[in-house]
Amino acid sequence: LIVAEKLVKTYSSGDLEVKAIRGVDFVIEPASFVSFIGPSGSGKSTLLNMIGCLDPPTEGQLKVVGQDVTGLSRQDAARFRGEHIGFVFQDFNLIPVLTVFENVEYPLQMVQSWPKDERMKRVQEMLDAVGMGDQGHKYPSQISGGQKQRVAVARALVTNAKLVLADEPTANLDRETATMVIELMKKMRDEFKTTFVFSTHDPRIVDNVEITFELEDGILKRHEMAKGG
Amino acid sequence: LIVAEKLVKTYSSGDLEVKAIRGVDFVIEPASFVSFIGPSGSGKSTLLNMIGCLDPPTEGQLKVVGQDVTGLSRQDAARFRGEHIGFVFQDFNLIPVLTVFENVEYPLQMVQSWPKDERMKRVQEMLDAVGMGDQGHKYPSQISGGQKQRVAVARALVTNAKLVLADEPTANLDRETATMVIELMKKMRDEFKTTFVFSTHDPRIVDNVEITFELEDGILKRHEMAKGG
Ligand SMILES: Nc1ncnc2c1ncn2[C@@H]1O[C@H](COP(=O)(O)OP(=O)(O)OP(=O)(O)O)[C@@H](O)[C@H]1O
Ligand SMILES: Nc1ncnc2c1ncn2[C@@H]1O[C@H](COP(=O)(O)OP(=O)(O)OP(=O)(O)O)[C@@H](O)[C@H]1O
Ligand SMILES: [Mg+2]
Ligand SMILES: [Mg+2]
Repeated sequence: LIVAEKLVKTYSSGDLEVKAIRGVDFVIEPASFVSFIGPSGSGKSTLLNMIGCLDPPTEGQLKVVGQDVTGLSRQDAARFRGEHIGFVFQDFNLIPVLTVFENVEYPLQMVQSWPKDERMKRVQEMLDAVGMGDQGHKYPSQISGGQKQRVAVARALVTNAKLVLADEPTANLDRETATMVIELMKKMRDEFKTTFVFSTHDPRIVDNVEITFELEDGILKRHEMAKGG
Repeated sequence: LIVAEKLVKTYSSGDLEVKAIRGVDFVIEPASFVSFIGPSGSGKSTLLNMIGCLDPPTEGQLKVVGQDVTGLSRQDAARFRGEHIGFVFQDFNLIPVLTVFENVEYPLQMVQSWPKDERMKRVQEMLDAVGMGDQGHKYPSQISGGQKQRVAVARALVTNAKLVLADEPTANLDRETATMVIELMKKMRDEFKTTFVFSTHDPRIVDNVEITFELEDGILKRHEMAKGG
């Protein structure tokens, strides 16, 4: 589903030049449940942003869901993302002027075009699934950190995208709520063959994935097949 | 150092009324290393915000560092915070238009009034201590999630405040960096008798504190003295 060859990402602004990803190769099969792991600053979010077509590679080749995304224009990248990818951002990225319900509804209404009654049903279903079913009327500023994180998760899963990229989706969650979120994602992978790619430090996620790709200073150290993966 | 009696916090806006903290009592001694724990949405951040004089209680009494803070005006609360409290926010709350260095320098320059050469030395020392010593020139938008978190920690510790409140300070950190941050805080408690009050789900912090206060639905379930405190 995802093929990366010699991927490089360099951030430049003024005299600042940071080689965040310095030559990375990997293949991720459909319906995988995998994670990038590594120290803070090692390049996990940068890599996820490239796979999710949010940020173009500086060098190298990247195929996602069969499509070469390396040279996509901003507009084509946005359309591609809307059709194929669900993304949980490390800082949640909720829209402050929309309610929790409207935030989760957004991809169904403004990006895809689901009819209203189907949207209402689907949004409520996802909010219930992350334990936020009675909070739909609130605004992001009126909910806790872990509640924001769960709304971000619900939004990433709502379109039933083929590929879900989740950047630290359980960082702000207690054990029970984290388990609820991980179980929900496993269920979607089993039922719909959704591919899940995580970036995380959370051992609770690492214990549940089949493969971990270890990043350090922008390069992949090794691939580890989890036992019983 | 901290005495809370029958503390209540109710958020009201329009017809929305949320009893986030519903009657909480506790005492925290000076130089303690303690944590509030509990499920997402249980009221941890709300409680920390009251102790940190960021948000007034709706009912009850609260004494911090010997001062009754229950009825403080916004201005007096701000001055009191600046003199006595360091706060690590769950969402970091860095100032986007200031560099990393300037963000950490802010409490020393704009809140307290340290002379320039002492500020420069102290800021660099704190950045080095959280592993961000070479990142001072960057802006918050140019660093990773865990790097932002560490800058927020450095800023909370820079004034050598008597009381440090840290809301999920390790949520975005890998094991080594989290250990670095926890060790730094323990060292400050041993050396300067700083009181540390955490709100967290992270077992790495819970393993290191002497007392955990467990919150659920806005009330305290129990106090647990950790073995070997
Ligand atoms: N401004 C607000 N208006 C209304 N309700 C609020 C507001 N802020 C928080 N709440 C609610 O108060 C409750 C406690 O929130 P709080 O942020 O203290 O939880 P928390 O324990 O820190 O959770 P987490 O672990 O997810 O960070 C939650 O149910 C939340 O939705
Ligand atoms: N816009 C930018 N400009 C310059 N450097 C950047 C930018 N964004 C990220 N970086 C740098 O690139 C490196 C990788 O960042 P990235 O966010 O991918 O790390 P990460 O592995 O996700 O870290 P964390 O676990 O802390 O979230 C870091 O050293 C960071 O400072
Ligand atoms: Mg990151
Ligand atoms: Mg919180």
